[in-house]
Formats: sequence, structure tokens, C-alpha cells
Amino acid sequence: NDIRIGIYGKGGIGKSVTAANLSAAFSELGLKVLQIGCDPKSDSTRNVVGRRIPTVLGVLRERGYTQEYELDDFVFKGFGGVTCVEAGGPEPGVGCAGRGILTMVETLEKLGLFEEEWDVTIYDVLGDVVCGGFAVPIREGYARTIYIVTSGEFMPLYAANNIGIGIARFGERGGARLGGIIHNARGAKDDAGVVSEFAERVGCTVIGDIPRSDLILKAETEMKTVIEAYPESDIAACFMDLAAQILENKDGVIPRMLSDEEIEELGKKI
Amino acid sequence: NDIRIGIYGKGGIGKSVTAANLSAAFSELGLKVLQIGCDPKSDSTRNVVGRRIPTVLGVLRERGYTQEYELDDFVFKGFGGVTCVEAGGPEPGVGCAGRGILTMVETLEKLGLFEEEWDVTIYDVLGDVVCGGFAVPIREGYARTIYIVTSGEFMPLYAANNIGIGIARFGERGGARLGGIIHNARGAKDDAGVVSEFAERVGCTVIGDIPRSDLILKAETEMKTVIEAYPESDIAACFMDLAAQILENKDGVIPRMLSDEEIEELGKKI
Ligand SMILES: Nc1ncnc2c1ncn2[C@@H]1O[C@H](COP(=O)(O)OP(=O)(O)O)[C@@H](O)[C@H]1O
Ligand SMILES: Nc1ncnc2c1ncn2[C@@H]1O[C@H](COP(=O)(O)OP(=O)(O)O)[C@@H](O)[C@H]1O
Ligand code: SF4
Ligand SMILES: [Mg+2]
Ligand SMILES: [Mg+2]
Repeated sequence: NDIRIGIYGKGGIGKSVTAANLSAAFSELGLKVLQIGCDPKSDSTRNVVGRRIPTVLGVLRERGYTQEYELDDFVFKGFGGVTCVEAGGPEPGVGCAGRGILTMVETLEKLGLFEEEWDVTIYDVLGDVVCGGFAVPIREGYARTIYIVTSGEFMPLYAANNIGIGIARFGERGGARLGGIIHNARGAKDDAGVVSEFAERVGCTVIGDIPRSDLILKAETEMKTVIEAYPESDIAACFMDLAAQILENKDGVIPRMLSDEEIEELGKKI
Repeated sequence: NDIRIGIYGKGGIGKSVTAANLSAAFSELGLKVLQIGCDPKSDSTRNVVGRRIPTVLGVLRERGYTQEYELDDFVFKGFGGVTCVEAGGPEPGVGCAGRGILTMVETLEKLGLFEEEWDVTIYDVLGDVVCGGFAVPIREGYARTIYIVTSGEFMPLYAANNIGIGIARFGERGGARLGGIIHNARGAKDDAGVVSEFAERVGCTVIGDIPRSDLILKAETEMKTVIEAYPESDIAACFMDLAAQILENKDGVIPRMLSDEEIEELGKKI
């Protein structure tokens, strides 16, 4: 299948919840899944593996950059056989925050991880800034299709717009395209209409609506996805649907993002 | 006086509300204030000047990097005579997101802005990543004392911890010190106790508590601070107090920040 997706969005918006549950959902559909955490917070795969795994950057820092390594040093299996990697990040203030991603793709390329026959590869990437290592999955085409997670609040939409600007910049030169918006209604003050309008104006659709769910938080305390912990629940069904939508989605676009004035106008409607 | 402070924190946490209202408060105390916006969102000074001012990077991009410029091309006066500058940022994906800050300090140094006799200089800086240009106010000592804005929620505290790690790294080699935590209770689910515990464990105090206030939002729609729009209000008094606290605060510390495990433990208490 070789479907390669990137999940981007503002910090705390729900990328890792989305990525981990999508990985679990894809594995339930019998697919071979690789999930790659690209946030220095390095907790993307925690609820798939059931614990925090060592990060690529962490292993290299601790055991040395010039050691002989194998894939097993960096790659761990979790629920449903999903294969998991975390890039990690440098100490704050030490060079580029996205450096972990650059180091990781280099390391995994050498060890042949990308040559294996993955049905789905999911990159879970910090989206507060779209530069340095964080732009790599978009720019270098590691991800073919980007899904931006947002709520109907101004700051996440502003971040979503910036991510789209990055996609529009790289998309034509072999970079990724925008597959759609994932609406994650995290809290009380959420305007779904504004999210739909945003998607429409940039030229894509809202491919999924994730409601606020206490089961997500409950499963999180058990270090599980809802697919694993509450497979019969509505929220699990929601992620299974989103997974199916993503598998069928052939519409990657080069989005036409909003100007500063336009995104502010949109923010006023909230 | 030459008090030089940096306001850092997660995107959307309330840095610009804090910085703008502090600038206005300091000017009410008769001080000569310079406010410098270091967030690519470039709206830090909007409520002081009453409109979005051109950014340094924006002016250079539009009119050319090698033109002859004067301070008036980049620097604008607002409420109470507060002098305002916005760094701006590059297009997402075009190099380092913090590049605007590097370009700005270079440009303003050449034009002698820092040689003027400021009583207070306030840097309002993006804190989602602590790297590249965003680390400059801390690392190069442009700011002497950093105040971190946070709420009692996990993501802002996680960002606060990362900012503190950056300060701890640079603080000893001529960089800035941590002056304290500013608690901005943005929303419903806010745990003030956790903010106090965080401050205590890293070795500083909560220097101010800003309650959620609709007047902040009302003043914002008029592009004003509450100091200007509602000077008799409790929230205006709150910022006047915070300004006084900051003026008296001589305790900059090199903080001892929390490890990943420790910040997660703290997060579980919320
Ligand atoms: N739909 C939702 N319902 C309830 N809680 C959610 C939802 N989406 C996210 N959360 C919670 O918000 C927090 C941040 O989510 P996370 O996926 O870690 O964000 P990110 O990876 O974007 O930084 C987590 O504690 C998560 O459980
Ligand atoms: N104490 C508060 N009460 C009400 N609204 C607030 C408060 N603090 C911040 N806000 C609102 O939150 C939004 C983000 O604040 P802002 O200062 O722009 O964040 P930052 O500069 O950290 O990105 C603004 O719309 C602001 O009016
Ligand atoms: S490129 Fe982005 S992540 Fe890297 S140093 Fe600059 S701001 Fe930080
Ligand atoms: Mg995450
Ligand atoms: Mg701001």
C-alpha cells in the first residue's frame, strides 16, 4: 500500500491521540503500520507500546553516535504489531529543536527501515513552527499526505494555516500534499462551523470529526488507545471510520492558505 | 533603570496580553518603555499602538535588505509613549522561524535603538520551541530577567519547563535568569496549586496571578490594553501590581528544572 501520512497541528491539539488511535485502527484492519513520533515531547507512541520508548536521539546521545546499531535499538513493537519509533529532541536551547527528526531519518535510512513493505507510515509532527527538522516530513516527501489536526479555536487554526503555508511551499517540488483537516473538538468553546469554513477556503475537506471523549483520557491513564481499551465504544468507531476515510482519500491538494488578515477575520467569527 | 525582561510561554498562553498591559502599566508609572515583539504572529504591540505595525523582517523583505533605513521605519509609538517594534517571521518553511529576531536585533543595534535610555525593555517571545532566534533574548542577554507565563494545564507547564531548561543552560554564561512565573488562569480547568508547586520546585515564585477577565477580550476588540480601556477595573489594577512587583524584583535565579518524569508526575496532579 505504501500510504505515508503526516499528522500536524499545534502542540496539545491531539496529534498523538489521533496518530496512536489511527495506528491501532489500521492494524485492526490487518495493515502493517509504522508510527514515527516527530515531537520532542516523544510521547506519540506511548499508548501504542504501553510505555515511553527510548528515542533515536536519546540512544545516540547515551551510547555514542559512532556505535554499530541495529533497528532493534530504535524500533519497538506495540499493540496489533504496530512498529514504533520516536525521534526525540535536543535539550532546549541546544541547536535546532527539530534536529531529532533529521538525525532519525538519517539513522533509519541507513538501517533500511523505510525499505520494508509498510502499508501505512504515520509521522506525528510538532506544528507550532514549520521549520528545520519539523518541515522534513513535508519537504522531503517522507509523508505524501498531510492531515492537520485543529479545533475551532483561533490559535490552533492559526497554526493550521502556517502548516498549510509550508505545504503549499514544498508541495509542488516533490513535497507532501494536504489531505484534509481533522477536527478535534477538544473543549467547550469549539466552533465547528469555523473549521469547515477554513477547510473549504483552503481547498480541502474536514475528513474527520473527533468529539471530546473521557474514554480517551481514561485509556491514556492505562497507556492505551481507545481501540485497545474500549474497542466497542463510539469513540473507537470514530477512529476506525477516520482510518477508512484516510485509506480511501486520493485527494491530496496544494492548498491556498489564508493571509494574516484573512485568518484574523476568521478568528473574529469564533 | 535599564530593566530588561523577557516574557516567554506557550503559544496562546497570554504573553502578548501580559506584555502589552505591562508596557502600559510601566508608562502609567512614568517610565520610558520599549516593547519588542518576538513572535512571528507579530501582534504583541497591536493593543499598545492600536493597530498592527509593520515588522522589521516585513519592511526589509518589501523594500530591500540593503536600503538606508532610519529608526522610524521600524519603531512606532503607542499608548503612553510606549515605543514598539515587531520582529516578524519568515514564511513558514523558509528557514528558521526565529530568524526575524536575529535580523531585528542586528538592524536595531546598527540604528542605535538599544543605546537609548530605556527604563524598561520588554521582549515578548514565542516559547513553544527554545531554539534559533527564540533563544537569543535569553542567550545573548538582551533580556536580563525572564518571566514565564503559564496556566495550571499540562501543555503550558511542559513548555514552561522547556523554557526554564533553556535559561538554566545559558544563565550562567551571561544569559538571562528566571525572575518568576506569571500565572494566567486562562480557562475553566486551571489548577493554581500545580503552578505554585512548579514554581517552588524550580526555585522561583509565582510573581503574579492574572484571572480570566472578559474585559481583556473586550479591550482587545478595541485594540487596547485594559490599562487604556478600563483603567479603574480590577484587572487593570492586577497588571499595575504585577508591574510594581517586577520593578522591585531583584531575584533572578538559575532554575533547577524538572526532568521528563517529574513534569509528567506533576501533570498527573492536574
Ligand atoms: N477528543 C479528545 N477528547 C478528550 N481528550 C483529548 C482529546 N484529544 C486530545 N485529548 C487530550 O489532550 C491532550 C493532548 O493530546 P495529544 O494528542 O498528546 O496532543 P499533541 O500530540 O498534539 O501535543 C492529551 O492528554 C489527550 O488525552
Ligand atoms: N486572563 C485572560 N482572560 C481572558 N482572556 C485572555 C486572558 N489571557 C489571554 N487571553 C486571551 O487569550 C488569547 C491569547 O492571548 P495572547 O496574549 O495573544 O497569547 P500569546 O501572546 O501567548 O500567544 C487572546 O485572545 C487573549 O485576549
Ligand atoms: S529552524 Fe525552527 S526548530 Fe530549528 S532552530 Fe529555527 S526555530 Fe528552532
Ligand atoms: Mg504529541
Ligand atoms: Mg503573542
